[in-house]
Amino acid sequence: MRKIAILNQKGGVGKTTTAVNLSAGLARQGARVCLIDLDPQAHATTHLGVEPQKGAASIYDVLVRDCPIETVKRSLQPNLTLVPSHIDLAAAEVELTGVVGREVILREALAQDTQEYDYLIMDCAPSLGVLTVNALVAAHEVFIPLQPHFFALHGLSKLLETTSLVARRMNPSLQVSGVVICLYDSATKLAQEVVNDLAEFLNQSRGQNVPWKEARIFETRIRRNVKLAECPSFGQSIFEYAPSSNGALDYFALAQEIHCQANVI
Amino acid sequence: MRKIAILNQKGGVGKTTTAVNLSAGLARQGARVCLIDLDPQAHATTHLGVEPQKGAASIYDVLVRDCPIETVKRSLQPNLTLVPSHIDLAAAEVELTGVVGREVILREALAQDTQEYDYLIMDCAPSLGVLTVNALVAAHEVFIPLQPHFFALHGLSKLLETTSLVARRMNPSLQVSGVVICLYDSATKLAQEVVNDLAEFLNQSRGQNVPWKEARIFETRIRRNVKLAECPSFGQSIFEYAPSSNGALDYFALAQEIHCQANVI
Ligand SMILES: Nc1ncnc2c1ncn2[C@@H]1O[C@H](COP(=O)(O)OP(=O)(O)OP(=O)(O)O)[C@@H](O)[C@H]1O
Ligand SMILES: Nc1ncnc2c1ncn2[C@@H]1O[C@H](COP(=O)(O)OP(=O)(O)OP(=O)(O)O)[C@@H](O)[C@H]1O
Ligand SMILES: [Mg+2]
Ligand SMILES: [Mg+2]
Repeated sequence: MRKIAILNQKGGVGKTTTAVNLSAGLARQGARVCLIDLDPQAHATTHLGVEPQKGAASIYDVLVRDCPIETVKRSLQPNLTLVPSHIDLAAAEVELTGVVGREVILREALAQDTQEYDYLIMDCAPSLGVLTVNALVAAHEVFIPLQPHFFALHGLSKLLETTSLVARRMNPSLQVSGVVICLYDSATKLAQEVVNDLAEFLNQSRGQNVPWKEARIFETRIRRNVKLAECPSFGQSIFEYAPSSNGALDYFALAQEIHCQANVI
Repeated sequence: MRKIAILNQKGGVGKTTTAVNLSAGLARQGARVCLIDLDPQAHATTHLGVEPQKGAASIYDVLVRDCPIETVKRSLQPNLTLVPSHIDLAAAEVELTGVVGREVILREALAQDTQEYDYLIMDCAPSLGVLTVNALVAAHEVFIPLQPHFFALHGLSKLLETTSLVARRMNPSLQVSGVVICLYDSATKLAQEVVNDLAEFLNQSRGQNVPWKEARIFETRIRRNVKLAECPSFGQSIFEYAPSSNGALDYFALAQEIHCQANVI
C-alpha cells in the first residue's frame, strides 16, 4: 500500500483539488483508494459531495476520541473510500496539546485497520501543525502540489525542514516523491522560471542524505482549467463533472504516471 | 485611525497581495499606513523586501515576549511602516496556550504605541487561530479578500461566525466592512455566479444584528494579473514593479475607493 501525504503550508496551491482528483483518477484505473481529509475546512469531504453534518463521525473522532477508523469511513464509489473531516477538527490542535504521542495517533489508528487498499491519500490544511505532522508520520511518501509562483518556492524550505525532522525522529521511511505543478499557466514566463529554479534545487539535492534526494517534478502539469474550480460545487470529481476537459485529461495522466511509477518501484 | 484586519481562512485567495498593495496604494495617496504581518509564513514581510533574519525583531517578540511594538517597526517608505513577521510565530499558537488574555495582547500593545497612523492593516494566516483572533480583537473593521470560487463561499460562514463571536465577547465595535473580489476572471461564469450568490447573502443580512449587516462587495475588482504574482520576488509593491499594469490600476482604484469611503464615514 502506498501511503501519500499531499501537503504544502502555502494556501490555495491545489492540495485538495489534487487529493480528490488524483484519488478519483487512481480509482478509475482499478486501484483501491482511501482518501483521508485532515483539513478542518473539510474541503475534500465537500468536494466529494459529503456534507459534514454536526456531530457526524469524522477523522476528529479518530484523532481526539480514539474511535477506530473503520467506524468513520464512507464508501463513495467502487474503489474510493473517504474518511471525512469536520470543522470540529480545528480544535484538535489545542485539544491534543500535552497528549502523549499526539503525533503518532493516525499511524496507530491505521495500523488497526484491516481493510486493504492500494493507495492511502491524505489531504492536509495549509499549516505545519499537529494534523499535518500526523499525516507525515503515517505516510511513506510526500507529494507537494505547487503553484508556480514566488511565494510557493519561498515556503518550500520550511516544508522540507519539517519533513526531514519527522523522517529523522519518527518515520525513517518517509520520502518526498515529487512535486505536482498545479494551476500551470504556460503563457507566463514566471511559471517557467519557478519550475526551472525548482528543478535546479532538486538536482542539487541528488545523492545527499535528505528525504527529497530522489524527489522530482512530475511530468504531468495540471493546467489552469475553470472546470476544476466548478466541480466541487457539484460534489463531483472532475471525471464525473467534465470528463473531456483539460482538468480531467491532466489528472488522469497524473494518475497514470503515478500508478505506472508504482510498478517500477 | 482605521484598524483593518485582512482575513480569510481559505488559503491562497489574495490576502497578502491585498494587504501589501492596498497599504502601498493608501500610502501613495498620502495616508500614513502601518502594516502588521501576523502570518508565520511572513509573506507580507518578504513581499516588501524585508528578509526575516534568524533572531531579528518581529511581531513574535510583541506577542510572546511582551516587547513594545515601537521596537520592532521598520519604516519602509515615507508613509509606510511595517511590523515584520517571522517563522518563529508558528510556535505562538502553542506557546500562548494557557496565557491569560492571550487574545488581547496585540490590542494592548497597540494601545501603548504613541505613533499616529491613518490606517493600521493586518495580514493574517489562512487559519482562525489565536493570531487571527488577536487581529480581530485589535481591529475595528474586517476586509475579506475572496477568490470567486466555490470553496471561498463555503468557508465564509465559519469566518463570519468567528467574527461575530469576537464582536460579542471582546470587541463590540468590530464590523465587517466589505469583501474584496480578488483573482477575478470575468471570462468565467463561475466568478459571476459566486459574486451574485455573495451579493444576495449580504443583502439578506441588511438590518440584522450581525457585524456584517453593512458589509458590501467593494466596487473595485482585482483582476488576475501575472505582474501581481511577479512583484513579490523583487521585494516591491505593484506600484514600483509595474505601475501601469492592471494590478496597479486595480489596487490604486481600491485604495481610492477605501480612502474616499473614510471621508464619508
Ligand atoms: N488547475 C486548476 N485550475 C483552476 N482552478 C483550480 C485548479 N486547481 C485548483 N483550483 C481552484 O483554486 C482554488 C485553490 O485550490 P485548492 O482549494 O485545491 O487549494 P488548497 O491548496 O487545497 O487550498 P487550502 O490551502 O485552502 O487547503 C480552489 O478554488 C480550486 O477550485
Ligand atoms: N490578482 C492576482 N493576479 C495574479 N496573481 C495573484 C493575484 N493575487 C494574488 N496572486 C498570486 O496568487 C497567489 C496567492 O495570493 P496570496 O499569497 O496573496 O494569497 P493569501 O491569501 O495571502 O495566501 P495564504 O493563504 O497562503 O496566506 C500568490 O502567488 C500571489 O502572488
Ligand atoms: Mg485544501
Ligand atoms: Mg498570505
